[in-house]
Formats: sequence, C-alpha cells, structure tokens
Amino acid sequence: AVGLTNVRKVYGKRDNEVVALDGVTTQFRRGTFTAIMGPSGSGKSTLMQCAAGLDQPTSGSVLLEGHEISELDETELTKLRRDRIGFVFQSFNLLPVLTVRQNVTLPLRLAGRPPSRSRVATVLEQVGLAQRKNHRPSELSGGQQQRVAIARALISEPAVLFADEPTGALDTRTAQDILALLRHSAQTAHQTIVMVTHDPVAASYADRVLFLADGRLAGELHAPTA
Amino acid sequence: AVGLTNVRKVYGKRDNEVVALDGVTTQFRRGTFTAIMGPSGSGKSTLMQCAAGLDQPTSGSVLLEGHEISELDETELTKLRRDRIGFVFQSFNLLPVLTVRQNVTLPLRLAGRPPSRSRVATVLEQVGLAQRKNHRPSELSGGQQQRVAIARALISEPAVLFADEPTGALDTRTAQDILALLRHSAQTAHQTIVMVTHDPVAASYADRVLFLADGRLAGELHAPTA
Ligand SMILES: Nc1ncnc2c1ncn2[C@@H]1O[C@H](COP(=O)(O)OP(=O)(O)OP(=O)(O)O)[C@@H](O)[C@H]1O
Ligand SMILES: Nc1ncnc2c1ncn2[C@@H]1O[C@H](COP(=O)(O)OP(=O)(O)OP(=O)(O)O)[C@@H](O)[C@H]1O
Ligand SMILES: [Mg+2]
Ligand SMILES: [Mg+2]
Repeated sequence: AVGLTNVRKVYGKRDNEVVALDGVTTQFRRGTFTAIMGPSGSGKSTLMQCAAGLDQPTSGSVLLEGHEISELDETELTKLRRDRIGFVFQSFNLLPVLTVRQNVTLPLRLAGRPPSRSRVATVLEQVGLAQRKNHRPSELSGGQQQRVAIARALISEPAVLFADEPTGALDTRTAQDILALLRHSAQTAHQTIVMVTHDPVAASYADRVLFLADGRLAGELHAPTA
Repeated sequence: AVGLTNVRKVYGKRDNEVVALDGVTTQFRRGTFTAIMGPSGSGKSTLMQCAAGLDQPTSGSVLLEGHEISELDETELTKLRRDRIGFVFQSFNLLPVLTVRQNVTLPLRLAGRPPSRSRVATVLEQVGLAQRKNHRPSELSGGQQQRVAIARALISEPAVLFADEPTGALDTRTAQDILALLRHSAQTAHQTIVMVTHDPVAASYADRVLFLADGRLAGELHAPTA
C-alpha cells in the first residue's frame, strides 16, 4: 500500500542544513500494522509525512496506493489523500472554532461525502467522546483532543492510516482501547496502519516494529505470530 | 510550598456543566517530587493550573508559596508566578515567531532579569538542544518542542515547578535524562516539583504518586526510601 525507496529529506540551507531522513527504503504492505520507534528528532514524523504525501522528499520515491507521488499534481495528491489516507497528527491540528463533531466530520464534508449521524455516533463512542460532541477543542483535556484527532482520521475508513504518537496524551487504559480499535481495523477492514510511538506497550499491538535513528532505519522486529 | 483545600472547578453553565475538580485537598511540601496520574479527563491539568495560580478555582483555597491566591490581584499573582513558578504546559505553548533561545529566555527577560549567555547554554545543553537555539518551533520535532518548554520552565530556577506530562513526546532514553534532571533539581535546589504523567516509569522518579479520578483524589503511593 505504501513503498518508500531511498527517501531523503533535508531541511534548511547550506550552513544550516538538517538531514531529517537519510535514505530510507521500506514497504508498508496492505493490512499490516507497523510501529515506528526511535529517539526524539530521529525523523519519525518526517517519514510519516513523506509516506502520506503531506511533504515531498528531497530525493527518492514514494509509492502511495499505486501512485508515485512526485508525479501527481497538487489536485491529484489532495484527492488521493482525501479518499484513501487518514492522518493523526502529533500535535492534533484541530480547528479551534469548530466543535468536536464538526472537526471529526470536516474531511468527509470537504470530500462531498458527509457521514451519517449514526456513523458519527459510532466513531465518537469508539473513542469515548460521545458526551462531548458539542464542545470545542479548548474545552477538552489533552487526551480528549487527541481522541478527536483519532476519530477524525478513522471516520472515513481510510485505506492507509498514519498515526503519529496517537496515545501520547492518553492514560494506559484509554490507550489500550484505542490500540485495540486500530488493530481491529487493520485485521477486519484490511486497513494499513503505520503508527509512530515510543511506548513499547503500544508497539506490541503491531505486527512489526521499525527502528529509526539519525534519519536511517536502524533495525526491525517482527511480532511472534499470535 | 503549595496547599489545596477543598478545591472545586466547574466549567460551563447549568445544563452543560462539567465538574473538572470535585473537592481536592492536598499538600505539595517544599523539596518534594510528586507525580499525578489518572485517566484522560480526570482533572490533572485543571488541578495543576489551579495549584499554579493560572486559573481560579470555583471554590476552595489555594495557598501558593505562603499566599492565598484568591486574595491576590492580577498584578500580584503575575509577579508571584513570574518569580517563583515554572510551568511546562501539556501543549507546550511556545511562541512560533521566536527562536528556541528567545522562547527559553522570554519569561526572565519579561521579569527584568535576563539570563547570562552561559546560563542559557547550560539549560539548552541539559535538554539536548544546544545545536538548535536559532531554530523556530515549527522547525523542530514534537519532542524537541517539548524540551524547549522544559528549558523555559527550568531556566529561572523556580521554587515550584509544575510539569504537565513533560515526557509525553520523548523516547525512553531522552525521557530518563529529563526525569533525572528534574529529580536532581528537587534534591539539590530544594525545588518542589509537581508532575502529571501517565508513564509509570516517569512516576517512579517521584517521592509520591497521587491518583486522580473524576476530579477527586482516589489514592496515594509513597516511594520506598531509596
Ligand atoms: N473550558 C472547559 N469547558 C468545559 N470543560 C472543560 C474545560 N476545560 C476542561 N474541561 C473538562 O474538564 C475535565 C478535566 O480536564 P483536564 O484537562 O484537567 O483533564 P486531564 O486529566 O488533564 O486529562 P488528559 O490526561 O487527557 O490531559 C475534562 O472532562 C475536560 O473536558
Ligand atoms: N522545517 C524544519 N527545518 C529544520 N529542521 C527540521 C524541520 N522540521 C523538522 N526538522 C528536524 O528534522 C529532524 C527530524 O524531525 P522529526 O519531526 O521527523 O523527528 P521525530 O522523530 O518525529 O521526533 P519526536 O519523537 O521528537 O517527535 C529533527 O532534528 C527536526 O528538528
Ligand atoms: Mg515527531
Ligand atoms: Mg491534561
């Protein structure tokens, strides 16, 4: 579903250059659940953004759902992301003036496919926020905001879900509910899930764990078949 | 250093009311390191904001460094916070147009006590960001932004440091460096540290752990004397 070949991402100019990704090659096959771990600043969010078509690599290729993203124009790329990709951002990126319900349904409404009342209710129930749908992000706790971001990414049943530290603000029990939800989606809906985490418990829900260090893949672990 | 007596915090109006804190009474004694744990939405951030004088409780009293905060006017409260309190926010609250260095030194400059070059260098070194001092928050990873927020709170050597999930965005190893730094400050500088976390490893660095659920204290654990 997603393939990266020799992806490099460099920020800044000559003297001020930061090499965020230094030649990453890997596959995220359909229906698999991959966790990505590594030190702060090792390139995890950058890798996710390049893989999801949110950022163009400096060099190398990204094949996303069969499309070479460097060959797509902005409109085609936006359409591909809107129809096939879900992204949970590390800093949530919720719209402060919209309610929980409006934030969660926005991408689908922009795509011209507004979700049914019952679909919205289901997703809010799954992340434990059914009671808060008319509140705004500033009236929610950190973990509640994170769950709104998760609901927004899940509601469109994306072919590929990218989640950048989706349980960072959650207590252990809520985190486990969310992780079980993600694993269930991968198994039953054949969704491809790519999740950055530094929580080993979260990583244990995945089929495989990739380790990133200094912008390069430093290792890989496969889960024992359950 | 900080005492809460029957603190209640209610948000919203009649039909839409949310009781974030439901009568919390506790002490954070000078030189102690307390961790606060509890489910997402249980009132941890609200407790911290009331204890630090960033928010006024609906009822009950907060004694902060000897001052009853409901009796202070805005100017006195601002001065108290500026001189004695450090706060690491759950969502960092960095200023996007300022560099790392400017963000870290801002509170002290506003207090009319700009820090020396070497003090700034020391603090940036302690959080592992010496190389990035001229970058802006948007050019940093999530964990790097969190560390800027930590450096900003530490640089003034506050009498009381409140840290709301300060290691949420950090990998295990960086988190341990930060936690060791905090514990060292509590022990050598007699700083009072109050830290919200849902990481049991982070909590193990504290002298005592308070458990919050539905806005009330639900239990307490004391660390075995080392
Ligand atoms: N301005 C507000 N209006 C309404 N409800 C609010 C407001 N601010 C906070 N709340 C609610 O108060 C409760 C406690 O919030 P708080 O942020 O203290 O939780 P928390 O324990 O820090 O959670 P987390 O672990 O998710 O950060 C939550 O249910 C939250 O939605
Ligand atoms: N716009 C930018 N300009 C310069 N450097 C950048 C920019 N964006 C990211 N970086 C740098 O690229 C490197 C990788 O960043 P990235 O956000 O991918 O790290 P990460 O592994 O997600 O870290 P964390 O665990 O802290 O979230 C970091 O050193 C970061 O500071
Ligand atoms: Mg990141
Ligand atoms: Mg909180």
